[in-house]
Amino acid sequence: MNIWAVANQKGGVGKTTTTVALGGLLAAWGLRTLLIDIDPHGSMTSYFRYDPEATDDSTYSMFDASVKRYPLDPHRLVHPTGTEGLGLIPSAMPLAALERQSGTLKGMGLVLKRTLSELRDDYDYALIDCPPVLGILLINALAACRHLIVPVQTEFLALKGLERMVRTLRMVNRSRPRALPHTIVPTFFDKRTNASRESLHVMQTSYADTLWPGVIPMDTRLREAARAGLPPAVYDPRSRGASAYAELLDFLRTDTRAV
Amino acid sequence: MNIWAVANQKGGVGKTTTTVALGGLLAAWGLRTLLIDIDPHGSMTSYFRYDPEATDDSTYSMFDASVKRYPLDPHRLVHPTGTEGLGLIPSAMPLAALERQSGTLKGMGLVLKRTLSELRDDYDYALIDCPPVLGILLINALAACRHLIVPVQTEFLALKGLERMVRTLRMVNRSRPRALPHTIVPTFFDKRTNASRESLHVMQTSYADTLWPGVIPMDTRLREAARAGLPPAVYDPRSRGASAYAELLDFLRTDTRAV
Ligand SMILES: Nc1ncnc2c1ncn2[C@@H]1O[C@H](COP(=O)(O)OP(=O)(O)OP(=O)(O)O)[C@@H](O)[C@H]1O
Ligand SMILES: Nc1ncnc2c1ncn2[C@@H]1O[C@H](COP(=O)(O)OP(=O)(O)OP(=O)(O)O)[C@@H](O)[C@H]1O
Ligand SMILES: [Mg+2]
Ligand SMILES: [Mg+2]
Repeated sequence: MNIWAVANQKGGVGKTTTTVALGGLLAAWGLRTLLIDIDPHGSMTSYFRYDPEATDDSTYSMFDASVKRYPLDPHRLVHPTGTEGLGLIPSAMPLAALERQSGTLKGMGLVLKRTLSELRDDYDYALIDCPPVLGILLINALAACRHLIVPVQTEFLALKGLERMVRTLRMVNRSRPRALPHTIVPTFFDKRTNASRESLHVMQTSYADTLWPGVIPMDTRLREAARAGLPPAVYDPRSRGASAYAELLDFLRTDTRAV
Repeated sequence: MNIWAVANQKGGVGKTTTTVALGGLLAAWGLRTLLIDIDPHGSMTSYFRYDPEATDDSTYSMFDASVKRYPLDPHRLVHPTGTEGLGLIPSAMPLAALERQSGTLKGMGLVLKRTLSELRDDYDYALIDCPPVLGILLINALAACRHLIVPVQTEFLALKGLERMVRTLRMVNRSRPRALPHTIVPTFFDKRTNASRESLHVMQTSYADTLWPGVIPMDTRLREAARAGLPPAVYDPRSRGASAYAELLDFLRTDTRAV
């Protein structure tokens, strides 16, 4: 099972959209795919019409079982998304409290990694949607994944956020035997504006060796797909957003770093 | 001194842009204005070309002085922004660690409120830019402010974030003598798309009594202002974004709840 995390400490850059878009494509290509929402806000959970306020079997259950030491069968946590071959482990509100409690609990950084290893024979891909905050939940995702996807809006303030994410990655890599490979994905690209073109140019010069050579364009069909509760490739496969994500997925799957 | 906080637990909705835009206008209208960056990511700090990694006198100093019990003159924390009449207390990276440490320290929720009361004779307005996370820093801002401004992107996923923010507010109001008044501000509005028009309609029906009757349009001049390090009203006062913020400020100042 390939485990990818989608993360960036900056908010609103397209993490949830990227996770759902790639997951929907993998399922459409016939690969058994699991989406995991460890953002306490639960945008991906809401995307598929579940309520993060009311979810029993969720990513929170993994942490709860680990702290209270009761057995948990992770297969119980998987919910249908309405798309064939695409499962979801939703988020739940109590995840937010973990941050404050986690300071005192040892070994909390490996809960997700351990749980996913019990599901490795049932899925080809697992994609983790992360919160925009450096804390115990993001640490869990970085420890569990084999490849990190970093969506970055093509504009000035987001470049600062990217510097921060790359620094976090450098810190995390110090405690890993092998550095975690990552791919930077430019999002919200609008070729008509200076802000987009200039920030893309900065990315191409400063992050040449980890930057995906394409861009995800600004495309309102991606918002409409969220409103419809469908992955972009299901909602409108010929839209500019959906086709750009198909190109990205093709790059990630052939890029040896990702396997 | 009027203290306003700008907050929403959803990321990327225009909190920093709104804080800077309103602050720049207040200063241009001759009012002594202080901006406070309490987001560990420090977008507003980067906006004015300070480095959150390298800031000594910052919002973090307030918490450090409170925990270690040393005297601190808050006037030392104020940095120039290049705009006449507009000061900034920048963010710093160690703010991020407060979340994990704060669980064990009592009275951490009132540090900002106490520090700002020492500055009340020097400024007419203080505007607080908040992180997109419910935690000790957001709690500080909600305890310190008299009015809350909630920017909300006009699209589907952001409406879920708004429900969450309103729930948080209800929780915070239980421990206040008087409920904290708030104003919901629709942002990124694009009248050409269904997503914008429909979500605005939902806001108008579900939040009629706290919704600002205008909208902040999608306007790339707002991004360009950030790249130039200038408040929108200084960068391009006739842009659609800057004029919409002037209308919002006029509404907030005449709306008796805000004083
Ligand atoms: N390329 C795009 N073009 C237009 N809209 C987009 C694009 N990508 C994402 N969006 C929209 O922008 C909003 C923010 O995206 P999304 O929620 O995926 O970001 P995020 O990084 O997951 O945010 P958060 O930090 O809150 O988790 C969503 O409403 C989404 O539909
Ligand atoms: N009305 C608008 N039109 C176009 N771009 C905008 C608008 N408002 C904000 N932006 C841009 O969108 C990006 C996100 O805005 P901003 O950083 O203000 O959001 P935020 O809510 O503060 O994000 P975070 O959750 O990361 O703190 C910024 O690059 C900003 O320049
Ligand atoms: Mg998200
Ligand atoms: Mg911000």
